[in-house]
Parts: sequence; C-alpha cells; structure tokens
Amino acid sequence: IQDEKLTAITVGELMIPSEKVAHVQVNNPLEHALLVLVKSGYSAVPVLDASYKLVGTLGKTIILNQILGLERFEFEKLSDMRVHEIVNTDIPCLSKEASLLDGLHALINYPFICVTDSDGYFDGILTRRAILKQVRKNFYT
Amino acid sequence: IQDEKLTAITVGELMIPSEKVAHVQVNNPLEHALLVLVKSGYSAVPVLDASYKLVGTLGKTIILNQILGLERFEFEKLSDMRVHEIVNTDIPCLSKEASLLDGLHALINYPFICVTDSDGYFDGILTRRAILKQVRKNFYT
Ligand SMILES: Nc1ncnc2c1ncn2[C@@H]1O[C@@H]2COP(=O)(O)O[C@H]3[C@@H](O)[C@H](n4cnc5c(N)ncnc54)O[C@@H]3COP(=O)(O)O[C@H]2[C@H]1O
Ligand SMILES: Nc1ncnc2c1ncn2[C@@H]1O[C@@H]2COP(=O)(O)O[C@H]3[C@@H](O)[C@H](n4cnc5c(N)ncnc54)O[C@@H]3COP(=O)(O)O[C@H]2[C@H]1O
Repeated sequence: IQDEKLTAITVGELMIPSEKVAHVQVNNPLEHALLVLVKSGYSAVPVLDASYKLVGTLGKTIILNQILGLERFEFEKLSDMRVHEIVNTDIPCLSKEASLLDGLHALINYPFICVTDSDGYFDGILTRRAILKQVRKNFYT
Repeated sequence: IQDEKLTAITVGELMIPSEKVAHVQVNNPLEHALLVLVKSGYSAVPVLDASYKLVGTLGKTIILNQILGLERFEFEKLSDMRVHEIVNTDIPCLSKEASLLDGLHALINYPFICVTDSDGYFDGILTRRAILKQVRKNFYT
C-alpha cells in the first residue's frame, strides 16, 4: 500500500535545506525584515540568531499588525522596532529523522515547519508543497 | 485502497463556501485592500467584482511590491492606486464538481484555488489545509 511511504520517508529527505531558506536575524530592524520578506516574495520566514540557531518565525501579517495605527499604517515605527520584539516563538519543530507522517500532522496548521537538530541549530524547512508533491507521487505509483 | 477517495470526493464538499471567504472588490483603493488583508490575517484573498464574479487574487506581497520605492516603502501610493490595477488574473480555477485529485494538482503551486461556476460566479476556495486533513483522514481509515 502506497500510504506506507509516508512513514518510510524522513523529513530530512524532503525539506528545503537551510542554505536555500530565506531568513531574518533576531536583531534586525523591522524595516529590514519587511524588505527581506517583500524581496524574497515569502509571506513568512524563519528567524535565526547570530549562531544560526532557530528562534522562531516572522511574517508580513505580524509586522503590518504592529504598525496598524488608528487612522493609517504608521510606517515610521518600522525603523524603531526590532525582530526580537515580535518574533513568534510558539511554533512546532521537527528533526530530520522524523517521518513524513509527523510532517503531515504539523503542516495541517502551518504552511511550513522548521527543522532543527538536538542543539537547536536550524537545518531547513518542510513545506506543504513538498508534502503535496509526495502525496501526488504516491497516488500514481 | 484509500487513495480512491481522492477521486471520489468533490471540490464542492471540501471547499470553504463563498460566504466564509474574505475578499476585496476590484474597485477598492489599495489602502482598503491592505487593511482587509491585515485584519483578516490572510496573506492573499480572492478579488470579486460588484456582481460577485471572480476577477483574480490579491496578496500582501503584490501590494507591498508596488509601493517599494528606491529608498523606502512609499505608503502614500496606497491611497492613489486601486485593486484592479494590480489584481492577479492569471490563476487556476476549479468547478465544484471537480475531483479532489484535480484539486491536489492545482494546490501544488497555490495555497488556495478559487472555485467558480460556469458563469464565473465565485463559489468558494479549496485550501491546502482542507486537502491535507483529507489525506491524513484517508491514511488512518
Ligand atoms: N519564489 C517562489 N517560487 C515558486 N513558488 C513560490 C514562490 N514563493 C511562493 N511560492 C508558492 O506559494 C506558496 C506560498 O508561499 P508563502 O510565501 O505564502 O509561504 C511559504 C513561505 O512562508 C515558506 N517558504 C517556502 N520556501 C521558502 C524559502 N526558500 N525560504 C524561506 N521561506 C520559505 O514556506 C511557505 C510554504 O511554501 P510552499 O512552497 O509550500 O508554498 C508556496 C509556493 O507554492
Ligand atoms: N484565521 C486563521 N485561523 C486559523 N488558521 C489560519 C488562519 N489564517 C491562516 N491560518 C493558517 O495559515 C495558513 C496560511 O494562511 P495564508 O493566509 O497564508 O493563506 C491562506 C489564505 O490566502 C487563503 N484563505 C484561507 N482561508 C480563507 C478565508 N476564509 N478567506 C479568504 N482567504 C482564505 O487560503 C490560504 C491557505 O489557507 P490554509 O487554510 O490552507 O492555510 C492557512 C491556515 O493553516
């Protein structure tokens, strides 16, 4: 039965490795973070510290929410604030050795899941696109 | 074999119906569109015309790209421009009767797919989350 493949394939085999993942640093000003997000085209990316350990994630929604004042978007706030003030640290993580089935569970509520090693170093991200491609592949085999 | 369910279930059964889908109107100024996106929390939503026919989609990335000037984000442009000037009309669509397998194909490259009837009226959206939940359900049955 093809479904067994979801338990046999590991997260490490399908994740986008860290060197190909756009990210922001925990000390960046929000203006720089928003620029990275707009130029990369991604709605949200991982946030790392100086030693490339995973801190959390940051998205355009959270940044824009911060600057939404009563009458208009207060864009000047972007240069006053830093990523560490609003980074979302309440996120699920997986290890490279986890099964794709564990990945499927986590991706039900998140467009991507960060992959870290036992010391918290950032290894990569598992995306919904990667898992949907595998599901489609299993279907036709 | 559980995989057959992907061909037996229709898009109409799993889509989020139009009345529950946040959207913007084709004539809205970009400032209003960005407000809808930030308040709803969605990165992108469908764009409809006054008769509720589907025109395309619009996301934060496209809006922010428009106002990214050489030195800073030119937020004043948001009140000068309208949704119809930048709406993305090059998007796949499905009918309610299409199979979930057709949905899976389309969702490989898009976080959500718009569902329309034969006259182009907007029926709802099929999301990656809905298909991933169905895949997980099939796995355990
Ligand atoms: N430059 C591009 N080229 C081709 N297709 C593109 C693209 N940018 C976005 N897409 C498509 O849009 C989907 C949603 O992207 P989003 O940026 O909202 O959400 C993304 C983004 O937040 C993050 N992500 C994906 N790849 C990344 C990377 N290389 N670096 C940082 N974050 C990434 O994972 C989420 C889910 O990604 P996923 O691939 O499943 O799904 C992507 C992909 O199907
Ligand atoms: N208010 C909320 N409550 C709970 N979870 C939330 C949420 N907002 C976002 N999420 C989670 O984040 C994912 C990505 O949302 P995003 O807004 O980038 O991308 C969304 C958005 O562009 C659109 N979308 C989803 N529901 C919508 C709705 N009711 N109205 C308009 N657009 C919607 O379809 C995309 C994929 O949605 P999907 O559900 O697969 O995936 C969602 C969902 O898992």
